[in-house]
Amino acid sequence: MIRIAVANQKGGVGKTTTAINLATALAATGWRVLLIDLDPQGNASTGLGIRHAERVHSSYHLLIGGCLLEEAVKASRVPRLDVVPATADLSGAEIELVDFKNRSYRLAHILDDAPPGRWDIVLIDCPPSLGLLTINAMVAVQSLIVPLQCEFFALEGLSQLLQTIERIRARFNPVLSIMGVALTMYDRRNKLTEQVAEDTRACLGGVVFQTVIPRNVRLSEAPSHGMPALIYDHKCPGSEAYIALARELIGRLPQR
Amino acid sequence: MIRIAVANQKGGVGKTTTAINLATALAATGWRVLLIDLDPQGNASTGLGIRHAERVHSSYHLLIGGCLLEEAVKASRVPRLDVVPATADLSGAEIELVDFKNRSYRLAHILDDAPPGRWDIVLIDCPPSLGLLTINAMVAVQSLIVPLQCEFFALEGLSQLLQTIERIRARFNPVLSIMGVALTMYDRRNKLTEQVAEDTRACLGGVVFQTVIPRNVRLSEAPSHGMPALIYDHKCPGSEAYIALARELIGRLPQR
Ligand SMILES: Nc1ncnc2c1ncn2[C@@H]1O[C@H](COP(=O)(O)OP(=O)(O)OP(=O)(O)O)[C@@H](O)[C@H]1O
Ligand SMILES: Nc1ncnc2c1ncn2[C@@H]1O[C@H](COP(=O)(O)OP(=O)(O)OP(=O)(O)O)[C@@H](O)[C@H]1O
Ligand SMILES: [Mg+2]
Ligand SMILES: [Mg+2]
Repeated sequence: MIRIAVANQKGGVGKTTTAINLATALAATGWRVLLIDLDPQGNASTGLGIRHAERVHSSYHLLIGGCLLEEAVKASRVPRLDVVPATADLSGAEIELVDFKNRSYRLAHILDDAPPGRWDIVLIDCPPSLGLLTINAMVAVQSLIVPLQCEFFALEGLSQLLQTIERIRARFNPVLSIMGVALTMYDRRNKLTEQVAEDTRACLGGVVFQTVIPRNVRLSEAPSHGMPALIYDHKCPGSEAYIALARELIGRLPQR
Repeated sequence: MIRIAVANQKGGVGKTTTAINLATALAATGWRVLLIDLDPQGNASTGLGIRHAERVHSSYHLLIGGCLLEEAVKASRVPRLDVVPATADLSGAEIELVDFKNRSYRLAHILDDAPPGRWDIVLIDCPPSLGLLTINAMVAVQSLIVPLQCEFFALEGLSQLLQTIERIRARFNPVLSIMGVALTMYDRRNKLTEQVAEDTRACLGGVVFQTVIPRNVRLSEAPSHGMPALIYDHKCPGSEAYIALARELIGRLPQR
């Protein structure tokens, strides 16, 4: 099973939107996908239509050992896409996990026990921080997808993220690498966007996906209908960009 | 001294942009302002021109008791505006603070010891989470300013924020209230924006500031020059909106 975390400690850069729409695009092309929502805001769960009443077992219970993976998994409205939903309890998990033995490996051990062949790929939507939840995700996966908003503050955070990846690689997970950096909310009319995109490609080269995700209001409307943009409006520029991004991602993955 | 935290666990909603520009507007009208950067990303420090080399003493050292407030304070380029800068060490503080006695009151006690009359008001820029850093800010202040992006996910987070405020008020800080909710990145052409704004005003009434902050690229260009938008381009729509918001805020504050 391929394991990828969607991470960036900068807030509002498109992590959840990327996780939901890539997961949907992969499921649509035949991959069996598990999406784990590790953000106490639970936006990925909401964006895939999992109501709060259905989140009896969540990623919080999973991390503290209160339930099994199988109990926390919910089928989404998208065929072949399952979700482990998140609730607000998760924001307490960071403090609770501190006293656990192996606190950084909790999620890695849970995924080690996943039934072989049940899913082809797991995607983890991370919160906007570099605390124990994101550390658990980075320890549990082989690679990261880093959504990057083409803005100055987002670029400033990139070096902090790269340092954290080095630290995790050295202390916990030697295979951790960046699968790709996805430029999001790209606005061609704005010269700051072009500047940040150029700087990022100059510094990271081929790691940056060719596909850019344009700013597109349909992407932000879809979650209020509890469905991914790919289902809400698959012809809009945002959906077409995520389908192209998924195709580019598949080109970087081992054969299913 | 008036104490206000700028908080919202949803990422990328304009907390830092609001903290920087309100602090600048208040200083410009004669208030002596202290801005405390409590976000490990250190965006407020960068946006006010504090270089990384100058952050020898930071909010991290302050919280763990490694330095005094006076040592951590730096004058900014804006007259009457001082800054306690932040560094990436702060993301480790959440784990380190767990074992401290009075871990939720660290910042409150530091502000209690501030020399009387040195500043009229302190603003705290919070990270996008509800962990120990934001809890410290909420315990240390009398009120909150909540920037709210007019998007669906941002609205969903509001109820979680209101619950957290109730919890903090009951357990740690009975005076905590919301000074105001500021609608940010407002795009009149987008019907989702109008819908979210209407829902927010219906549910929170007069707590929501009349002034809305429009989406304006000059606001996102200013930090790359290390200065607030009010100085970078004080005639742009973004700056004019923050000047109007500051005037509305002053109307809600006790006399200086
Ligand atoms: N390409 C896009 N065009 C327009 N709006 C977008 C786009 N991508 C995301 N959005 C919207 O911008 C906001 C931020 O995106 P999202 O919530 O996916 O970011 P995030 O990084 O997951 O945020 P957080 O740091 O809070 O977890 C959301 O309201 C989302 O609907
Ligand atoms: N009104 C606006 N118009 C256009 N861009 C804006 C506006 N307000 C903020 N921005 C830009 O949007 C991005 C997010 O804003 P900002 O960093 O202030 O939010 P934040 O809530 O502090 O984010 P975080 O959750 O990561 O701390 C930044 O790149 C900023 O420059
Ligand atoms: Mg998210
Ligand atoms: Mg910020």
